[in-house]
Amino acid sequence: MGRVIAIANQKGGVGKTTTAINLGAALAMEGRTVLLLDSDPQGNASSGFGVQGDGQATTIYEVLVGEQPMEAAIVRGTVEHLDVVPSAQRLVGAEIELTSVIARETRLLKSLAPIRDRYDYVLIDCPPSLGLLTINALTAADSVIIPIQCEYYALEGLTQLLNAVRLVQQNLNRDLRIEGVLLTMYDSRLNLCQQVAGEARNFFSHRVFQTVIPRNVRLSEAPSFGKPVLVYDPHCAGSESYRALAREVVQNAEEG
Amino acid sequence: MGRVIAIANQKGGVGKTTTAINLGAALAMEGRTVLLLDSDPQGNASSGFGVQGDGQATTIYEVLVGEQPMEAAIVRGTVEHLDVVPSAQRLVGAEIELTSVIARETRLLKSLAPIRDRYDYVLIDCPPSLGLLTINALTAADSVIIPIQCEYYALEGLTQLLNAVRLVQQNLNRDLRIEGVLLTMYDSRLNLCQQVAGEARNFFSHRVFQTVIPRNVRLSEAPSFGKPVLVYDPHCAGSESYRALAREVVQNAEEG
Ligand SMILES: Nc1ncnc2c1ncn2[C@@H]1O[C@H](COP(=O)(O)OP(=O)(O)OP(=O)(O)O)[C@@H](O)[C@H]1O
Ligand SMILES: Nc1ncnc2c1ncn2[C@@H]1O[C@H](COP(=O)(O)OP(=O)(O)OP(=O)(O)O)[C@@H](O)[C@H]1O
Ligand SMILES: [Mg+2]
Ligand SMILES: [Mg+2]
Repeated sequence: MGRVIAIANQKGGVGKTTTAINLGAALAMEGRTVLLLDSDPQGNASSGFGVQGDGQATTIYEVLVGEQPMEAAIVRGTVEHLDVVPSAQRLVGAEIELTSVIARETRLLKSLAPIRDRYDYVLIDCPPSLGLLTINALTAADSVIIPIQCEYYALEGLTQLLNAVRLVQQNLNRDLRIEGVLLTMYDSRLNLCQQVAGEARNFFSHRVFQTVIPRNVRLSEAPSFGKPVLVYDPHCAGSESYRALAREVVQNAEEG
Repeated sequence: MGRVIAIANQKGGVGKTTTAINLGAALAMEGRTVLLLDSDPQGNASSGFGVQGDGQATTIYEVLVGEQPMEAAIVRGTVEHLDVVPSAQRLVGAEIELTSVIARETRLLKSLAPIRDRYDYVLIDCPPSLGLLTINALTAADSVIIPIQCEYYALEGLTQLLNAVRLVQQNLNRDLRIEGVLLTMYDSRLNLCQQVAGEARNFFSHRVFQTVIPRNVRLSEAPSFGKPVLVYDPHCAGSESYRALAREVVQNAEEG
């Protein structure tokens, strides 16, 4: 029974895509089957696996707006056991195009239903906004991972995100849970990082992942080779931390 | 005659808000009059000046959606010669609410017209998306500053952004120009940074600002005190670089 996890935060540049790609790769390299859904018009999760959606006939855009079957958009990723549903630039129009469609918030949920059980995990990379693409992801998901950078603005946006999660729980997806809050780009030498991490643990307590992702330049180099960091440099700090995160996610799933 | 400059890039976390706040402060500290317009629902530019929009009766939301006069939303900033039009969380609904409104792309242009000449510069901080809030900013602006982080994903999103700028030039604002591309969070020790900076200069040539903003932790500490870095730590590398940027912007304006 596939677990669907959305990776969301409307604050930009906090490591959503980096987490989707590398958590996905770590789970796949441990033998789980993974589907990575790129629902960000920027298409960074697609290109992080060397997949270019713009040239593809069926992408997440055709599935959400054109009601194509999700199956038709699936592409094999460069990592075994991992498939990708790519995004494309044309997805940028979806927010406006979906506005007046009936049941616009459940398009993703419905299109995912026929195929979700083929995978152990479905990860959905979200754009940096709380618009219809992110709402669709939260409606389709069992749980949500919230990456936060250890910076001041990161804490500011959390109330808005939690409000959006609560609205989805009350109106669209009663069972949506918070899988965890993930501290990213952590630099232990910086006071600001330690302060923000402390406040996040006060605010969220046990829902903050034990695993903390350090700032590690290999993570930002890997996408230019179209590979997850676990393939680009398997023994760097970035790879170690995403493997640890994968173990934590699997353990949470098994403890239910 | 006020120059209106939008600060836009749909890629998240590239330094849009940090540039809006600190370029604004640097211009004001050199005696120019500045209006900072926060059109991001996250409200980071507002809180970077210690202004909380949520409790305010009139914010950018009431101006864009409720057709209130811009004048009613203006708040004095903590820096002399600098006023702020704050955002509020409720702005997150504006993208959907504006979709079916007549002339939805020119709401900001029209509300800015009565007051723009009171300021030498109007800076508009944009959210990380190419939706109606950013389109409104590009339609109201004389020029746009494009901050880019020296990372791989930064180059990927540029074509999408340039397409959006071209569409606005062709349909809504013929005179919109690119004020410049600003390299941010530059760390000269990293190969990736040097590579991306080189590619940006190839792609944009003379339109890349001479000034490069270094990665500097003081820039990320300042917002937690509700102050621009030029007030928080006037002699750090971050302050120096934003003062240099202000001089470059003023020089460009005077050379026309
Ligand atoms: N732990 C890390 N250490 C160093 N660099 C990182 C780390 N995580 C992410 N990055 C880099 O920081 C930038 C932002 O990360 P990423 O694109 O994953 O964030 P995002 O939240 O998906 O952004 P957006 O809001 O635009 O979708 C990228 O250039 C990425 O390569
Ligand atoms: N030159 C810099 N050196 C170090 N930190 C920086 C620098 N510029 C910005 N930051 C920090 O990086 C983070 C992202 O910057 P900022 O919020 O300005 O980007 P943004 O493009 O406005 O993000 P969003 O897309 O969410 O609106 C912030 O926490 C900020 O304090
Ligand atoms: Mg992303
Ligand atoms: Mg911002």
